[in-house]
Amino acid sequence: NATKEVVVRLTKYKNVLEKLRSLGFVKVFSDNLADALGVSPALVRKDFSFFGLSGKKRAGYRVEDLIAQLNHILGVDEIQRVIVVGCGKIGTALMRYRGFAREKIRVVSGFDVDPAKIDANAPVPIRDLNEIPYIVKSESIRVAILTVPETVATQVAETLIAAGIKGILNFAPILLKGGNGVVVQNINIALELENLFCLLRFADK
Amino acid sequence: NATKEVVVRLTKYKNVLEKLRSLGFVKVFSDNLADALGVSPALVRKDFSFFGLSGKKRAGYRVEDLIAQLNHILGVDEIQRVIVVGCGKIGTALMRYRGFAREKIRVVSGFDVDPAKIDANAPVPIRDLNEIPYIVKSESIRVAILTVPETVATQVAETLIAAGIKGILNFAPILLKGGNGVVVQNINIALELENLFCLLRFADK
Ligand SMILES: NC(=O)c1ccc[n+]([C@@H]2O[C@H](COP(=O)([O-])OP(=O)(O)OC[C@H]3O[C@@H](n4cnc5c(N)ncnc54)[C@H](O)[C@@H]3O)[C@@H](O)[C@H]2O)c1
Ligand SMILES: NC(=O)c1ccc[n+]([C@@H]2O[C@H](COP(=O)([O-])OP(=O)(O)OC[C@H]3O[C@@H](n4cnc5c(N)ncnc54)[C@H](O)[C@@H]3O)[C@@H](O)[C@H]2O)c1
Repeated sequence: NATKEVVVRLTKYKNVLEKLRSLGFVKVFSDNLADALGVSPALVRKDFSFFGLSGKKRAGYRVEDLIAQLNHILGVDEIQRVIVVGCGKIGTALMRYRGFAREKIRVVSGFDVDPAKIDANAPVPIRDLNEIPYIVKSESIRVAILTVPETVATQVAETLIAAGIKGILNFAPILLKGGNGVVVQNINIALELENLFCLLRFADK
Repeated sequence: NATKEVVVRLTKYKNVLEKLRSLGFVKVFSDNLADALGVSPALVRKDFSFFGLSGKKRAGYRVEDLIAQLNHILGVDEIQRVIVVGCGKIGTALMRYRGFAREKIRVVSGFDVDPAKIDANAPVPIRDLNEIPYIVKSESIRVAILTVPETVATQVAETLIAAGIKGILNFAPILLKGGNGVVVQNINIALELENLFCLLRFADK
């Protein structure tokens, strides 16, 4: 799945380009970047054209332009705001995850239906599910982490999409589909463990 | 990564074979299974030979034998025991995850270095890190979930491997390598979110 590793590859291009800039390079060709990453020049050009990174095959790419464009796509100069929907065991762990700040990811609000979980004064407020459309609009939220029970995951996802959410990181063990401009990434931790066990049992045979 | 989806494919083969068995099939050919799964017969034969599933290309595979062998590989008739190392925010969420039971996965113990977290009488006991070698040996544990801070993840992984752990599901945002018969699966939630944001920003351009 080529899009799954995209941010990893783009980050590597950026790192290489920053090194080249510090060495005084003004231009670079896809072959140089391909060598540095250990990929084919064709993949580099494919990535660059996919992301609209400007350059000419003959004259090469301007290092400074590429860095600026990659910075924009990688969003390194902006806080990336997310909401967490379903503030139970795993939702709460994610809301308090310190590792997000380093990636400039900030959880701006949690949402739940259980009145016991609602807390408007928490450092990261937890609001009622009904407030999603208002918050998504007023805070321009595009990405939501979905950590509700699987019995309600599909309908809550629909609520999110109707409210304007464009990207969902889904932890419920159901296959949530995106479509219509909405990207869904499914994380199935039980399946990852099953896979590990499966590979170990095979290794025994 | 072919091994990542292995358990998904093997489970599909099993489901198809159980349906065929209920229809009275005694034998099946790779082409039948290939059609049912929408994959090539070559992939089916490659999977089956990789997993040592017996059969002859001409005579076909015996449905009952395949089901029994797949059951064994998928471990459906056995409880799969895991330990959780690092019982903080995300470790605790995983220790209490109800969804594991359905996959016959059971967390038999947690481990931590913080005395405040140690609790031998909890429903799932949390023990001191020093007790890992003893528990891994006495309970024949082969898989560990690693949810310690990234600053100690590499050394704790070494402790686990030295104790006999063969599979690690790693949540720390460092690239942990396996090797020497140890399988490591890395889950990087911040990176998955970064990827989502990246794809959305691209979709805007
Ligand atoms: N706990 C884990 O480690 C873990 C691991 C993998 C996957 N998951 C998945 O993540 C999801 C949450 O798991 P959990 O263990 O945190 O469960 P949980 O029961 O602790 O939390 C679920 C939360 O969702 C809330 N909720 C219920 N209906 C809602 C709705 N319609 N809208 C908004 N919020 C709603 C509940 O009030 C609760 O706070 C489940 O789908 C589970 O399968 C959890
Ligand atoms: N919280 C999340 O949602 C989240 C998401 C993605 C990744 N992670 C990763 O998971 C790991 C744990 O995150 P967290 O938020 O739960 O952190 P945490 O600080 O809440 O928990 C860490 C736990 O590990 C224990 N610990 C420290 N050193 C140890 C050692 N040497 N041996 C055993 N236990 C030790 C601590 O006492 C603590 O209980 C980190 O690597 C983090 O980057 C967490």
